[in-house]
Amino acid sequence: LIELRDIRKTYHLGEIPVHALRGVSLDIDKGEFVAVMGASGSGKSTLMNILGCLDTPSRGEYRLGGQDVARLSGDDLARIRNRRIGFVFQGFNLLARTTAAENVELPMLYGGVPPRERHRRAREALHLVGLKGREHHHPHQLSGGQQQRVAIARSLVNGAPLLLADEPTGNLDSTTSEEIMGLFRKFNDIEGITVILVTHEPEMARYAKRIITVRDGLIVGDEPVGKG
Amino acid sequence: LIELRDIRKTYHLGEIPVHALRGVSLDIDKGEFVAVMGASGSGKSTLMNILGCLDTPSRGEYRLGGQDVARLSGDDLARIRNRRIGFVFQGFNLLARTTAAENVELPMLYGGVPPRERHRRAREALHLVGLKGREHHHPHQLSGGQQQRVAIARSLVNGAPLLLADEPTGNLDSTTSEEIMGLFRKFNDIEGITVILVTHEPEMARYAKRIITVRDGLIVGDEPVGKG
Ligand SMILES: Nc1ncnc2c1ncn2[C@@H]1O[C@H](COP(=O)(O)OP(=O)(O)OP(=O)(O)O)[C@@H](O)[C@H]1O
Ligand SMILES: Nc1ncnc2c1ncn2[C@@H]1O[C@H](COP(=O)(O)OP(=O)(O)OP(=O)(O)O)[C@@H](O)[C@H]1O
Ligand SMILES: [Mg+2]
Ligand SMILES: [Mg+2]
Repeated sequence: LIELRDIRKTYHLGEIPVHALRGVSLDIDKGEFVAVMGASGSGKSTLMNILGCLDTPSRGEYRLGGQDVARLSGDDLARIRNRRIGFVFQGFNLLARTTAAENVELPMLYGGVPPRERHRRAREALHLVGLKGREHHHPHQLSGGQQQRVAIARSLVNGAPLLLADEPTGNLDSTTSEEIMGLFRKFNDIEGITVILVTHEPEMARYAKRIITVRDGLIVGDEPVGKG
Repeated sequence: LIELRDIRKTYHLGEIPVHALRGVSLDIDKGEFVAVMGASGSGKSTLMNILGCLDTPSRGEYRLGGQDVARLSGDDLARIRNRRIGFVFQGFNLLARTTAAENVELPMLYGGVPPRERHRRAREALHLVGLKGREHHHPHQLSGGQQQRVAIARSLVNGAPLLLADEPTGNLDSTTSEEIMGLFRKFNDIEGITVILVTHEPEMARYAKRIITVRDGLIVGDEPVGKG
């Protein structure tokens, strides 16, 4: 599904370039469940943004489902994202002035899903993540972990075959975190969704089937998750 | 230092009240290091906001340093906060249009610290949290964990005797988390700062000396941290 060849990403901030990715090559097959770990600032979100077509690399090749996406335009990238990729952002990225349910409906608005089906799927997704009864509340009326769960619900509704989740459990207690990870594992095992997850919690990474370790913009580890 | 008696906080959202705090009573002495744990939505941030004079309770009594603060005005609460309390918010609350250094300087602006001293302390605090070289970067140019560390640096600069940190390590890798917790422990042991920390990570809670557990708006556990 995913083929990266020597992906580099450099941010130019005044006089000093920041080399966020220094030559990443990576293959991820359809149906895999991969956890990405590494220190703060090591390049995980940068990698996720490129994988998710939210950004393009400075150099290198990226094929998604056989299609070369590294050099696509904004409109083409948006089209791919809307149909094929679900996101949980590190900062949640909820719209402050819209309700939980409306936030969850958003990807479906772009996908042309009819209102009644949109409402139904949004409600179901919010129930799945433990937020039944809170559909009409705005983000500021929800706790940090509740906002995170709205973001998770939103990632699930467009039925995308690829799910990217950047620190989805950072603000969640252990029990809720394990429920969420169980959900991701279920979507992977049963529906064959490819899941790529950033986490710095080893207990959460163990739900995945493969762990990739990033350090200073490079992949330094890539191993299957053992049974011990 | 802190005396809470039967603190209640109810949010009125349309027809349904949400009882975030249902009668919390708590004493915290000067120089303690307390971790607050509990499930998502259990009332931790609500409790922190009241402790930090960012909000007032619906009912109950709160004495901070012997002074009744439960019913103070916005200006009086702001005065207390600016001089006596450092914060790390769950969502970081950085100003997007200002640099890391300017964000860290903010509490000192309100405290009337002269520019040269402000710059010096901000720079030192950013170095302490591992962000040397990134002083002039804006929040969107920093990773999630780097933004969290700017928030932590900001909490340290006004020399407040009380530090409230709501999930300060949620976006940090283990090594960086332990460095930050070590900093908090050092400020507590050496400078006698009272630290109250929300975390859902047991490994982080062990840096504290007392653990309070919140469930459904009530305190259900209050124990010293053991040596095992
Ligand atoms: N401003 C608000 N308006 C309305 N309801 C709120 C508000 N803030 C919090 N709540 C609700 O009060 C309850 C407690 O929220 P609080 O933020 O204290 O939980 P928390 O323990 O910090 O959770 P988390 O671990 O998810 O951050 C939740 O049900 C939440 O939705
Ligand atoms: N938009 C940007 N502009 C400039 N620099 C950036 C930008 N985004 C990230 N960086 C820098 O690139 C490096 C990698 O950032 P990235 O967000 O990928 O790290 P990360 O591994 O996700 O870290 P964290 O665990 O803290 O979230 C960091 O030094 C960061 O400051
Ligand atoms: Mg990140
Ligand atoms: Mg909270």
